[in-house]
Amino acid sequence: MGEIIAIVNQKGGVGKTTTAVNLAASLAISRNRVLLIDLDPQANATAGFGINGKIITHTVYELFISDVGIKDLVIPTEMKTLYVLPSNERLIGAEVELVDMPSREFILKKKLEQVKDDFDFIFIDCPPSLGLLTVNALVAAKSVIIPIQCEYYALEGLGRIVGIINQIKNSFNSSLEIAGIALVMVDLRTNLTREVIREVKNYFQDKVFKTLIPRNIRLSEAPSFGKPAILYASFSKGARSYLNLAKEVKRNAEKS
Amino acid sequence: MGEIIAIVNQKGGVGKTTTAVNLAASLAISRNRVLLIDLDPQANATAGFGINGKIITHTVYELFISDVGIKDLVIPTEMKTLYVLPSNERLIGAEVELVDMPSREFILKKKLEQVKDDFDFIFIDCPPSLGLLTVNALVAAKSVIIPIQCEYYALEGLGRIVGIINQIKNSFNSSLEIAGIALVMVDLRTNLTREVIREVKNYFQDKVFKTLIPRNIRLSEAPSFGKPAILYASFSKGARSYLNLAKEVKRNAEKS
Ligand SMILES: Nc1ncnc2c1ncn2[C@@H]1O[C@H](COP(=O)(O)OP(=O)(O)OP(=O)(O)O)[C@@H](O)[C@H]1O
Ligand SMILES: Nc1ncnc2c1ncn2[C@@H]1O[C@H](COP(=O)(O)OP(=O)(O)OP(=O)(O)O)[C@@H](O)[C@H]1O
Ligand SMILES: [Mg+2]
Ligand SMILES: [Mg+2]
Repeated sequence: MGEIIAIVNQKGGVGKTTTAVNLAASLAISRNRVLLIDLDPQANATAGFGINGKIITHTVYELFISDVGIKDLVIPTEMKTLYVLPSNERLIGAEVELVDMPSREFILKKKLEQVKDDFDFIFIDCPPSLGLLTVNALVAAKSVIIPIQCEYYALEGLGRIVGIINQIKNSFNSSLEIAGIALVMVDLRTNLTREVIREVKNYFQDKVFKTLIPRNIRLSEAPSFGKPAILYASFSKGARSYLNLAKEVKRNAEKS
Repeated sequence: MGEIIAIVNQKGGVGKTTTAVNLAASLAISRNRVLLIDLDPQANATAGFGINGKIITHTVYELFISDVGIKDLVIPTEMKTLYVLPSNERLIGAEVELVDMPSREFILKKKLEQVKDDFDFIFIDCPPSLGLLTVNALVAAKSVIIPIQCEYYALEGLGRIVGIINQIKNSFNSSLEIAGIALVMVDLRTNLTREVIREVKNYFQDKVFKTLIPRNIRLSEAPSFGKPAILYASFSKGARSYLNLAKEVKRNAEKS
């Protein structure tokens, strides 16, 4: 299968990492073979699995700047079929160092060739920018999930992310599709949430996942215990909503 | 006075814009002369005052790449003593274009010389990164406010922002100080919030502002009406907390 999915949105703090970590874990719990790649120098997805990025010598940074293969970099997690390609601060240098590299947009795509068939799903958690790291993710990916926080400012940048995806589709990766829009931190009691949902459904039509991810304290507590929500608080609304989203993602992937 | 304050945190979505917009408005309401500079290509601070960045020809981008002065770029707002230096998507190009410019770190500082005495407070809203735009803000500023969301991931990157501030202080701007740490989106009912507040106070000691900014729906609704909270919902907890924070910022500025 080797479904490669990038989690992208240049707006900061909108739930990219929370979505990447919990989708990966929700698919792994039902024995799908999953790889989570942390492409953010903040290394939140790495920390979300309790891995201390600061003490690791081989991270995704080394993947970009040396000949080391992915197989030598992935780290097992407490979930049997889930592996993480960790990140740390050194990745900050990559945005600048990639600029002068030949086929700089294709580095991640080429390296992923080696492991594509070893995993059913490969998720790439992206930083809050549309620089060369995110471009590498969009070139390597088959599809994109865009988490959208139900807030006014979160609506402002949607045109840009769609623009970039179309640019990449027309230049480097003709098979790139939008897998779906994930509405997150949903609080149906507020007008703002309902208004944002209406606007997003207007704009993206049937691309919007049916599963809504509620604002749920367990989702923000879980990373402080180094666990995805399904392990930290498996009966919580947050954990269950990501299980439902994972089912939807898997069902859509099998159809395409 | 001309107190130049940068609002900085590379972690995304932690309340930088909300803090910049509402501090600026809270000081302007009591007749302080205030300039808000939007240094983020997402242009959320611009949208927060109902200004449509897409239709403006002269923005902060032109400030960096041409000889135009700040006086020709500032836009009045519905608040008599508050002006905005707007942004839009064109600013995305600046991060790359600045790389080869002479004294690229000092461009904003030099341009601000012209207007420093026309304002009591100048706030600079920064993007979620520590690139050349944020460096320009840190070189131009006298002090920095770091908003910290009461979440686990928000703690991860604190070492980095403090590191950058010290680097700038030692190289380009010896008078740069931390004006304070603003704890935002506080919900005292949760363990996570109380834990984060404890850790932040441990790390930053008396640099933490006494005013806590609660999570308050009016703060996230206000930008959809193009107004700061003090004009949209003046009696809300959110608006009042920023009034208190503004008082604290002003008091500290007069002492130093
Ligand atoms: N559904 C939710 N309910 C409650 N809290 C959430 C939810 N989703 C995310 N959070 C919290 O909101 C904050 C932002 O989420 P997250 O870090 O996943 O966003 P991000 O888009 O990855 O941020 P960045 O742009 O910095 O990479 C985190 O502290 C996270 O724990
Ligand atoms: N105290 C608060 N209560 C409720 N919502 C808030 C509060 N502060 C900010 N928000 C909302 O949280 C979201 C993130 O805040 P904001 O956009 O100000 O963060 P930022 O750090 O400027 O983000 P970016 O990194 O993208 O620039 C916004 O939708 C905002 O309306
Ligand atoms: Mg993230
Ligand atoms: Mg902002």
